[in-house]
Amino acid sequence: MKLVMCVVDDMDIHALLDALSEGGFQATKLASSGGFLRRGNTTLLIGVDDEKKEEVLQVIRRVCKPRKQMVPMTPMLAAEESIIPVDVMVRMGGATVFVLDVLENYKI
Amino acid sequence: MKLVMCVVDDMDIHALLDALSEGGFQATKLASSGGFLRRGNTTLLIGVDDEKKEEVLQVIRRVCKPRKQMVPMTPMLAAEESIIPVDVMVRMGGATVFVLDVLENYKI
Amino acid sequence: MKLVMCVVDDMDIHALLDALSEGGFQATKLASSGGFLRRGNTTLLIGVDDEKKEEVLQVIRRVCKPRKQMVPMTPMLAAEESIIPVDVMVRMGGATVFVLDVLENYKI
Ligand SMILES: Nc1ncnc2c1ncn2[C@@H]1O[C@@H]2COP(=O)(O)O[C@H]3[C@@H](O)[C@H](n4cnc5c(N)ncnc54)O[C@@H]3COP(=O)(O)O[C@H]2[C@H]1O
Ligand SMILES: Nc1ncnc2c1ncn2[C@@H]1O[C@@H]2COP(=O)(O)O[C@H]3[C@@H](O)[C@H](n4cnc5c(N)ncnc54)O[C@@H]3COP(=O)(O)O[C@H]2[C@H]1O
Ligand SMILES: Nc1ncnc2c1ncn2[C@@H]1O[C@@H]2COP(=O)(O)O[C@H]3[C@@H](O)[C@H](n4cnc5c(N)ncnc54)O[C@@H]3COP(=O)(O)O[C@H]2[C@H]1O
Repeated sequence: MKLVMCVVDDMDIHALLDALSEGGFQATKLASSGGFLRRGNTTLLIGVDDEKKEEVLQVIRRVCKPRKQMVPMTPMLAAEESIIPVDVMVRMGGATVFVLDVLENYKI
Repeated sequence: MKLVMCVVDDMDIHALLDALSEGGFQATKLASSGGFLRRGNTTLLIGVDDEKKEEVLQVIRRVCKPRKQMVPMTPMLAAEESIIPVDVMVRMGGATVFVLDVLENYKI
Repeated sequence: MKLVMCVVDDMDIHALLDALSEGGFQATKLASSGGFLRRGNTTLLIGVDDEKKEEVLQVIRRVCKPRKQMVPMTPMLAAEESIIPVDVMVRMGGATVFVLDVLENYKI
C-alpha cells in the first residue's frame, strides 16, 4: 500500500473528493494552510493499493488544474521600513503530492 | 522508529488518548473528516519505538470497536434527478491504521 | 526527497515559518494538539530535497528552543478519589521531528 499525501486548493476539494469516491478510493481530509501565503488549503491522506496508485494520481491531475496569479505580498521578509506591497507570481490550484510507502495497514 | 497514523471516530478519541498515555505512548491529534461521509473524525500521529509498535496496535484494537450502521445518503454520485435518500451500510467506530517507517527522529 | 514532519509549540510557529521561507523551504501547517497536555500545538509538513534536509533541521533547532515547566495536572489517569492537582515537569517549546522517505513527489 502507498499513502498519497496531497496539498490542494480549497476550491478543488469537493470535486476531488467526489471524483475519488466515484473511483472507489477512500480519503481523509485535514484542514491546513500554506507556509508562504498563510492562506487556508487542504491536505488529503489517501491510502491506496500499490497497483491503483497511478489511477489516484490521474484523478488528481484531472481535477486540480494549476494557474498562475499575481499576489500582492507585504514584504515580511524584507527590510522593515518598506511597506509598499510587492507583486509576486504564485501558483493557485494544482496540487503538491508526496507518495509514501506504507509498511503495514489495518482496518480495525 | 515507526509512525502509526490512525483515523478514528471522535467518540473513541478520549478513551484512546487516555489508554495511550497510560501505556507511556506519546501522540498528536489532528482534526480531520472522512472523504465519503464528510463527517468529522480524528487522525492520530503516534511515533513509537519499533519494539513497541505491536503494543500500540493492541491499545487501538482494545479501545476502537467497529460496528455497522445504515446511513441515509443522498446519492451525490448518482444521476441528478433522483433525490430520494438511499440507505448505505457503513462502518462506524473502528480505526483505519497506516504504519510508516521513520528514517530519523529528534527531540529538539 | 524527504518529508520532515515536526510538532512545534504555537509560540514558535510564526518565527519558524518566516525562517523556512527565508531559507527557500516550503511548508504546510496543520493545527494539532498534544495527546498528554491536550493543549493546541502545530504540526508542519516540509517536503525537502535530500541534500537540504540537514539545513531544515538546523532552522528548526535555531528557532525552537525547549524549556522545562511545571504544569499542574489533575491526575486523570490516577485513582478517581484524588482531585488534588499534581505538578508534572514537562517540556515546552522545542520540537518533535520525524523524517520520512518520499518515494515520489509531483507538482501538478
Ligand atoms: N519562498 C517563496 N517565494 C516565492 N513564491 C513562493 C515561495 N514559497 C511558496 N511560493 C509560491 O506560493 C504558493 C503558495 O505557497 P504556500 O506555502 O502558501 O502553500 C503551499 C504549501 O501549503 C504546499 N506545499 C508546496 N510545496 C510544499 C513542500 N515542499 N512541502 C510542504 N508543503 C508544500 O502547497 C501549497 C501550494 O504550493 P505551490 O508550490 O503550488 O505554490 C506556492 C508557490 O507558487
Ligand atoms: N465509496 C464508498 N462506498 C460505500 N461505502 C463507503 C465508501 N467509502 C467509504 N465508505 C464507508 O463509509 C465509512 C466512512 O468513510 P469516510 O470516508 O467518511 O471516513 C473514513 C476515512 O476518513 C478514513 N479512511 C478509511 N480508509 C482510508 C484510506 N484508504 N485512506 C485514507 N483514509 C481512509 O477512515 C474513515 C472510516 O473508514 P471506514 O472504512 O471504517 O468506513 C467507511 C466505509 O465503511
Ligand atoms: N505520559 C507522560 N508522562 C509525563 N509527561 C509526559 C507524558 N507524555 C508527554 N509528556 C510531557 O508533556 C509534554 C507535552 O506532551 P503533549 O502530548 O501534550 O504534546 C506533544 C505531542 O503533541 C508531540 N509528540 C511528542 N512525542 C511524540 C510522539 N512520539 N508521537 C507523536 N507526537 C509526539 O509533541 C508535543 C510535545 O512533546 P514533548 O515530548 O516535547 O513534551 C511532552 C512531555 O514533556
